[in-house]
Amino acid sequence: QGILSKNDLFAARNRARFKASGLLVLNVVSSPGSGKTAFIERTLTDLQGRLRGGVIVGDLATDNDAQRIARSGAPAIQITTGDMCHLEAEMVGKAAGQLNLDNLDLLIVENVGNLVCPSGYDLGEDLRVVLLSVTEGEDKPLKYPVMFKTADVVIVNKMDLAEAVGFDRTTALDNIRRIAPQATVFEVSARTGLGMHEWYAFLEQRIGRQ
Amino acid sequence: QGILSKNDLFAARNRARFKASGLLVLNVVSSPGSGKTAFIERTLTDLQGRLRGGVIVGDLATDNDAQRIARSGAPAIQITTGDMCHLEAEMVGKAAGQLNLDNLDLLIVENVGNLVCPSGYDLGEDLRVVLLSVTEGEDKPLKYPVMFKTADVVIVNKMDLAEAVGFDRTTALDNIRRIAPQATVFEVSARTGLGMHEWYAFLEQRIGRQ
Ligand SMILES: Nc1nc2c(ncn2[C@@H]2O[C@H](COP(=O)(O)OP(=O)(O)OP(=O)(O)O)[C@@H](O)[C@H]2O)c(=O)[nH]1
Ligand SMILES: Nc1nc2c(ncn2[C@@H]2O[C@H](COP(=O)(O)OP(=O)(O)OP(=O)(O)O)[C@@H](O)[C@H]2O)c(=O)[nH]1
Ligand SMILES: [Mg+2]
Ligand SMILES: [Mg+2]
Ligand SMILES: [Zn+2]
Ligand SMILES: [Zn+2]
Repeated sequence: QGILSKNDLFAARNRARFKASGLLVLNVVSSPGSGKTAFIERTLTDLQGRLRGGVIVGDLATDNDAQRIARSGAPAIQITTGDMCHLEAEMVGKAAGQLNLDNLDLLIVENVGNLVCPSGYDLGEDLRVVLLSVTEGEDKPLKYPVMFKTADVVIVNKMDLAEAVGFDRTTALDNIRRIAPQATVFEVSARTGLGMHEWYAFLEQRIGRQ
Repeated sequence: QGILSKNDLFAARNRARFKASGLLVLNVVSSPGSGKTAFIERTLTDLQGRLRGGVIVGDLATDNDAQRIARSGAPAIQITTGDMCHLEAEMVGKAAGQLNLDNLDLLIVENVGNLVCPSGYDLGEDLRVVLLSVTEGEDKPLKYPVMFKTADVVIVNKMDLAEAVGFDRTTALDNIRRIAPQATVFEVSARTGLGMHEWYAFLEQRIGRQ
């Protein structure tokens, strides 16, 4: 157990570099289509002028997400992983080299859409943010516990659809608390902006503490 | 390249056994929460009396899905994978031993919710059925091509929500056709039953040909 894995060594190197730049770093994970990109784009658009953000996005194919995020004005680096189902610290370290970290307050890494494999790879982040969409059902924290157990923040997204899908909020929050009692939970809609202000206050408070 | 992987050897063994029992076997894959269980439960409930179905379900944790599927009257075996992100042929072969295959026409395997890793593991199935929910966005075939390229059938599920989410059907179908021109596509709602009859006709025709 004593020997750090290769990934842990790169993660420690990333973390030291990010700290030296005074950055707050997020690793955003979820199932495909939960709204990671929409959530990041909305956050950086709304906080433009209040903080300087940069993004690293991992996908098997296309640079669709980097292009969407770039609309917010923030620099976005796309990592294309081919058939790899998760990002690793070495890839993120390399991509970070393309950003001017000293000019940023916040670095957001959007991971590959996968609720299992990314949980085992530390990228050097300060906070692991797990998104759950109301359209996926209330049982996901129970069925995919490995990821939720490593969450610092859980974002319940697409709350604008909660009524349309018959989302059982009480059961969902109970399930999140049972598996991830350590996590801070936000209920939002990346599309309408509902609940995003509480998330911004939390974020700015954390950046202030860096 | 000549040496079959361990998984391929078990898959070949499964396939021989399934053929000997005259079964049609499906491997149902998707992101977490796309509606695999709802789709399987609805299929077996509606086709009760017309065909004899059995199910093997893979999940990291809980037997929620096997219990839901058992409501249809079909036997359902739960495989709990712990932290493994996909099913493998050996696990499926073992689980199949708990079913009376000679008394079945249809065996459905519900894979772990993951749009990447399961694509590399043949389970011995006849058809790979990939579900895509309208709530996930139109770009998933482009962003997660590896899975769609191996699809025999693509099910666009939750069509009852298409209007509520602003689903762009033309773009989604274009993207599916571009990546998976080989696949037969069905647009359904596992919740309301919309479009399921075309799927049942396809299924019964395939079973008749086994
Ligand atoms: N109604 C509603 N739709 C949303 C919301 N957030 C995202 N969406 C939609 O959900 C779909 C998927 O959103 P994305 O932002 O692409 O999701 P993602 O998690 O980044 O997806 P991948 O990176 O491909 O895994 C798109 O059609 C978005 O418009 C929301 O808060 N409400
Ligand atoms: N509106 C609507 N909701 C659906 C439909 N199919 C499934 N759902 C809902 O979507 C959520 C997820 O469905 P599941 O059947 O658990 O999805 P799954 O793919 O089996 O999920 P995992 O096995 O956990 O990966 C649940 O809340 C279902 O009720 C549908 O056709 N329409
Ligand atoms: Mg995205
Ligand atoms: Mg299921
Ligand atoms: Zn993986
Ligand atoms: Zn995997």
